[in-house]
Amino acid sequence: KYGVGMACNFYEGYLMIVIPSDGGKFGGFIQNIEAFESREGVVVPVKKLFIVITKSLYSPPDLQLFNKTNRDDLAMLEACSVRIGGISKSLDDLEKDIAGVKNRSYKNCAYRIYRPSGLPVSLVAECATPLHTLYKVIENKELYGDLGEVNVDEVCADFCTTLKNILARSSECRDRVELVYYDDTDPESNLADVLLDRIRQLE
Amino acid sequence: KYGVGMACNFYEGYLMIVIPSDGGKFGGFIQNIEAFESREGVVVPVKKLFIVITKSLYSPPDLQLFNKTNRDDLAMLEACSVRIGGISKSLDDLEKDIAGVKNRSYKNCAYRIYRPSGLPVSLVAECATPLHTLYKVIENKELYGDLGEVNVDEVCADFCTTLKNILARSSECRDRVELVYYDDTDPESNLADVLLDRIRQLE
Ligand SMILES: Nc1nc(=O)c2ncn([C@@H]3O[C@@H]4COP(=O)(O)O[C@H]5[C@@H](O)[C@H](n6cnc7c(N)ncnc76)O[C@@H]5COP(=O)(O)O[C@@H]3[C@@H]4O)c2[nH]1
Repeated sequence: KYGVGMACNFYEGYLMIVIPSDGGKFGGFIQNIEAFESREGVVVPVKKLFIVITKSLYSPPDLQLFNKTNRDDLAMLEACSVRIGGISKSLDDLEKDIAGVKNRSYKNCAYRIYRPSGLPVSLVAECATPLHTLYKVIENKELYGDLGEVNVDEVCADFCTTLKNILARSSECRDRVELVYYDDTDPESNLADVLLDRIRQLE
Repeated sequence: KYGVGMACNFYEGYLMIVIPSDGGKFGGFIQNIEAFESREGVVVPVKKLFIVITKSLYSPPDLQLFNKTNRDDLAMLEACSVRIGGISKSLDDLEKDIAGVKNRSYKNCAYRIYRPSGLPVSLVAECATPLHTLYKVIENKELYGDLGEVNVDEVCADFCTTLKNILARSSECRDRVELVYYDDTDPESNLADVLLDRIRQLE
């Protein structure tokens, strides 16, 4: 039930805020990407939110930390830095009053994949934050005592399955979110290439 | 287990980010309040994060929506508006790279309580966001099917108990977070007064 609850909260408390238009100032995720495209003069071929789910559940602060060092024969990720002189170089953030927190800010991150041959490819990606938080909960077992006694694989499997089912039934978010599994424990696996493959399948 | 997981995620993914100093640019919650005090020329008598837990689990975007209309004989809440000309009139936000999201922004909201007699009292408060998200999940039962079949009172009770236990064991957050129960279904109960009473107990 832990994983099921995490998926419900992630959908209701995040995806349902950043993906659909709010009928007001926020035109929705796709419009947000289109504004980014015209502002930065780039093309985002697949306008979806790519959510990276790692095998270890560890999620680094910046996806470029998954790049293989000293391998310029491989594709690599680079974050579009978020703000230069007040202008967002990534997606615009969305500000909303939520549960007493005025102007809570939600922002997605645009990344560029540089390929050894071929033009760079842009996409919007991040890790599954609830799984990262779970990772930190597991790490902190002494604090949580037997609360920390979770079957991690079960929670993760429940989270992914539940999220897929909810997305399939959601008119607002169906086809807007792409779950990408990445085995970060496999030295041969390069996230940038995993993402490129998925983009090719979806284009 | 849903409520237990929610409390662990809330502590690990939020309280542990906004309360302690990060040993770097962010000096921690108390320092954040002190900077707010000197910037705005106000006093915050109790430097804790007040988390309001409502009976219905409903959490309005702005706590001032709990004020009783047409009752200027009662104390009332007003949010310190977040930004005027680029200067934060509430607490400064904290920006951190989290799980692939660059510069994710965390901000707490300062409120002022205006009393019919006596000077205004400032505090930092918000609702328990995970319970608000749960409220929305329950509302959306058709989407979640039998996932939405949660015993709400049980989840809420688990959340509060687990959070209290974690906070008691947490060196970083112990005594920094104050859980405040508010019966929003009782027309006689005024949140501003409930908060004032708690502040008096803690001063
Ligand atoms: N990538 C990403 N960017 C976001 O802005 C964001 N906001 C929420 N989430 C994830 O969605 C889900 C539902 O969020 P909710 O607000 O109910 O709980 C949140 C909320 O109660 C609290 N919290 C986190 N960030 C903030 C914040 N900035 N202000 C107030 N509360 C916060 O701590 C809980 C756990 O947060 P995360 O562990 O980061 O993941 C959340 C969660 O899995 C996000 N995920």
